[in-house]
Amino acid sequence: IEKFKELSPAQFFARYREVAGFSNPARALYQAVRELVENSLDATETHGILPDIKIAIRQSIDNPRFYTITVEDNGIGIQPQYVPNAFCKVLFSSKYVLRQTRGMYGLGIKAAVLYAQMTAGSYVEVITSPVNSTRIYYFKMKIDLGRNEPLIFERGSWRKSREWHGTIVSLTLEGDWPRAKQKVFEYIKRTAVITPYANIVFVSPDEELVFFKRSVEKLPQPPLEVKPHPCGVDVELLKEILRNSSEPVINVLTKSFQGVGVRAVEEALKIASIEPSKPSLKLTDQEIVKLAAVLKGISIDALIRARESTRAATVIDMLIELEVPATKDALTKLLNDLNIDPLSNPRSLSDEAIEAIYRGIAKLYPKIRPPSPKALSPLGEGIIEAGLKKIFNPEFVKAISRRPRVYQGHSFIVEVAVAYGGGVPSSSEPTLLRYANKIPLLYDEKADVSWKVIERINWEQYNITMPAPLIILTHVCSTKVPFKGVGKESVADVPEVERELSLAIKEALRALRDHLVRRMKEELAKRK
Amino acid sequence: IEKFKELSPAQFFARYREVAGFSNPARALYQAVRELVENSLDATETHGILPDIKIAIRQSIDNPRFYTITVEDNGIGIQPQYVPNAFCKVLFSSKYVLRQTRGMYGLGIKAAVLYAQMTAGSYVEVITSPVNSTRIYYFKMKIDLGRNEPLIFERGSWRKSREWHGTIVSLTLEGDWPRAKQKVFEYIKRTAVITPYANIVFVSPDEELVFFKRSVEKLPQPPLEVKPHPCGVDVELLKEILRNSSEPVINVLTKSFQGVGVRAVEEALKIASIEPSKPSLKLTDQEIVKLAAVLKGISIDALIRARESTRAATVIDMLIELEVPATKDALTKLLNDLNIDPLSNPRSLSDEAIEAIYRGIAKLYPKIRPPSPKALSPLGEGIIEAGLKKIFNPEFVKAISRRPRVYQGHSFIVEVAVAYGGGVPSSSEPTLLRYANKIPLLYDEKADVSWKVIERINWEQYNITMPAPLIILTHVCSTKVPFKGVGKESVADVPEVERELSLAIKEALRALRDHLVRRMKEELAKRK
Ligand SMILES: Nc1ncnc2c1ncn2[C@@H]1O[C@H](COP(=O)(O)OP(=O)(O)OP(=O)(O)O)[C@@H](O)[C@H]1O
Ligand SMILES: Nc1ncnc2c1ncn2[C@@H]1O[C@H](COP(=O)(O)OP(=O)(O)OP(=O)(O)O)[C@@H](O)[C@H]1O
Ligand SMILES: [Mg+2]
Ligand SMILES: [Mg+2]
Repeated sequence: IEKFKELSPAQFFARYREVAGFSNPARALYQAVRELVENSLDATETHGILPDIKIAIRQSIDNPRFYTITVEDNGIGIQPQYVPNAFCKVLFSSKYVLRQTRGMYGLGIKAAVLYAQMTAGSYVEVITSPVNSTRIYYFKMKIDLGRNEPLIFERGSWRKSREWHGTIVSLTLEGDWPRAKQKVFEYIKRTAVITPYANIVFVSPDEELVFFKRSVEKLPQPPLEVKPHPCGVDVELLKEILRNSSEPVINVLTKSFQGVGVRAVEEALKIASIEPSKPSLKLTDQEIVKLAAVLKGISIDALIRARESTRAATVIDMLIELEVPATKDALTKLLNDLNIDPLSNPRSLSDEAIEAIYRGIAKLYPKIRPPSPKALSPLGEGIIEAGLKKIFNPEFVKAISRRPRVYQGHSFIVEVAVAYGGGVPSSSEPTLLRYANKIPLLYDEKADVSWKVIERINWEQYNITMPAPLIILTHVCSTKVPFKGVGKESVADVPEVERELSLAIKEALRALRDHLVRRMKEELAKRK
Repeated sequence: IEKFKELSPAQFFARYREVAGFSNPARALYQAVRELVENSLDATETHGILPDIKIAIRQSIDNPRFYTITVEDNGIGIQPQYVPNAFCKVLFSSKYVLRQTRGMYGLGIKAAVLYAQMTAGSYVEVITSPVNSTRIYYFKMKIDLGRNEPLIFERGSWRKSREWHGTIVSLTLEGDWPRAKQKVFEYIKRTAVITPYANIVFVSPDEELVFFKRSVEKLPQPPLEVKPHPCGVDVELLKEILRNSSEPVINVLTKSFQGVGVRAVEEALKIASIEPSKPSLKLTDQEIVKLAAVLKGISIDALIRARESTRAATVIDMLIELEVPATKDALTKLLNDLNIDPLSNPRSLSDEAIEAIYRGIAKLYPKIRPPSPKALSPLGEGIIEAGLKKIFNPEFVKAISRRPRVYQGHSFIVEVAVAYGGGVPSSSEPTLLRYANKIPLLYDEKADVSWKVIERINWEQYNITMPAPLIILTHVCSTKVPFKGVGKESVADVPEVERELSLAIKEALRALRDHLVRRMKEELAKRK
């Protein structure tokens, strides 16, 4: 007979630490360094502070299996009343808001603390001083696994004697520096390359010191919290927004979302057959499902899927089945204007026809503005090209930073770059450098959506023959990067993101092709 | 200023559904089918019932984006008092015990219910009748995300009119059958191939019916729950075991672990300098850390790591640094007996020397029996070879089922097979068929530890030249498979598991090489 039981989030991630990236001592050492560094960069850059980050890994003298990792930053610090939960309560975070940060899960530092506790029985020590505080605070803690609560063993505070704000975090855990070394150095270097405004110092267990000195005094525009975008919003989020208020639904929707004015909301409610003055919490489940579909609008991906999966025998019936907000006559006219026979078989629609229908239909939906980019903080073509030139000294480099798009209510920007020739080493497949929310991703390359896109590329189409000296850099930044796992090593193939990566990479490769063609003509001209 | 917040496990996995495998409609449809089928196989096979599983996916008539998945089994059913939490409380499970099952996280069905709720606003419907019950129970439910609690909308029960036990689960969600089709069929087929004792019926949205008929009437031995094995046990688990009792620590340890008798526990306590009669809950943190290290013993992997990361200048000092439980004289004698100079540089130790030292040191640790295989349920060489012959009709097939090993207190068995020639298609890299706890893994192949091992193989050493008609099947079964993510698509490179896979694959490839060499000789002989 089966024994049923519940686990706390702390017990769950302690037991299944591999899903958070702590699968072996080398990987755990790497992951713990990442979690601390990513928290420090969030605490500085996101708040308009030029980052000064110090990272030290020391091997324990009495037991060489154990390493002590200490990371110090000059960030905004943490208010003392939040420190215990921030470091010792799993699924507790200040980054659950819609704003691009490296952190997102409320798990990172806790997963490292759990691993340290389990392998070395050790405590996490935190020294922090918030920006506007006159005091410095000290905590020595562990996680109570069963309750998912902090256990505080020591605490103290004292007045600041000098102008300092920031945080120092220290943990001791079982690691494997020889096997982690190459990845840790690569991670820090690839981080420094795209954060030229940061000072990063790293001292290794072999007592090597590496100093990435700030080469740029100007911070990028920090991202700002925004409201969700209605496109792709899910039923549960919409419910949560609506059920909290007895105000008329038209008011609640207008102030809860970005990108929609009163007229667009009115239109959406009309299509969903909902009375605008109806109190928000009185909406029925069916009305909410209908409203979510209308707000979501139609995406080109949904049209493509409909072409393949519809049971309708004609294009006009396929559109009706998709519940496009228009009369049959209006849709028939739209199709006729596009020279598409409404009674033709949906399977016969070309991709161009789908795009044309998409643009036509989009006009029928409520006017929803594109997502605001202010929650995002892309790298920018300048930083990407400068970084690639610095490391590789290529003959050609081209970065593309796309416009903001939306998936599931989250705005995102895709940036890519290609570097070719010069100091770039030749290889049988392109060297892929992946980033997500400015974090370098070093593992699980072939499981990543960027690789899925690259695998499909027909290199001949771009005048490239493998082996070739080709580097492709990809950066996906979003208010929610759809990582495949909480260890943040690869990005999932969400259709909208995959599509943007594909368009961006092809755009960059076309620029490379033009360069290669031009260079070939110049060489031919020289020989004559 | 940062806004701190806590998420419930339901809110967390709803928000970050990609980490559970629900990254796009096609993938979500696949994952939901998996979660239901894996629960049904656990409810039958694990309990000595020959499985009859029926799977139906129907496309919704009014909205072709939505699909209703229904899975029925003849398993042990679920007692009504547990149904609401089993289906609607994230991190609630009957499989948190040490016994091989497909399920392990207490998340699977809930992740599918969350996705269904978010995309279609739908309910999960469950009909179940436990084996020994006279009634059938019905529930229609949703998950309260904020509280991580079930919301029951309808419930009922009635007397059974015929002899039936089992469970029927139905959910409606946004899917994409055309893009999921190939993977869903492959998943069901690869499941059927290794469960020849199961009847599996599948009806697709295109109304194709596939019937995998039972070809074997005998079930494999069901796995039985065991106690943890002390090798690799972590500090937190040891604490949990010890802090619950005021009995003498020698008693608590002997009855809480498998593989250790009173003498072995006495010896371990002596090495850790702990009084055997000391009340278990009085052990200090330092004593528990020391005890965990002694119970863990020394693994060959730890010795290899020590060789690379030790600060000791001599082999004898490296062993002392590892806290091997013996005097300096005893260790010096051990090394001299192995013809290893105790004062030599650790870096100069060959792999064979490491192995010899390992075997010598293992004798110094308490006698701990190898893990019991009764918690495991391997496929067995017979089923694997029969399955490969059936699908591929190869010229050569060889399966290897290794002995049980341990990592982090969990027993595991690695099974591999190679199939070559005959009907096997030729390709530039081997075709890899991965399984874990009898679940076929279809995604993230290159991120899997099996691929990491295969990538390092020098094919020439086995008389194989690529492209070749070669299939490699791997199966890792354990009381805890170290998956990389809760979507269960790839296995993490835990050192002990990676090592076993490497040894097993090489063993199978040597058998293939012998076959190829023999065949080549026969061909040469024929020509003479
Ligand atoms: N160095 C730091 N400076 C300021 N705040 C910090 C620092 N480190 C952690 N925090 C705070 O602690 C919280 C929890 O950190 P944690 O790493 O567990 O989660 P996260 O960063 O929010 O998300 P993720 O799990 O993706 O890393 C953060 O949200 C942040 O508010
Ligand atoms: N068809 C079924 N028959 C009997 N019990 C079931 C069935 N489906 C689910 N259960 C019960 O519900 C529990 C929760 O299922 P769920 O899939 O969420 O988690 P799990 O199978 O334990 O782990 P995992 O998340 O790895 O799938 C199971 O542990 C099992 O006890
Ligand atoms: Mg973090
Ligand atoms: Mg399950």
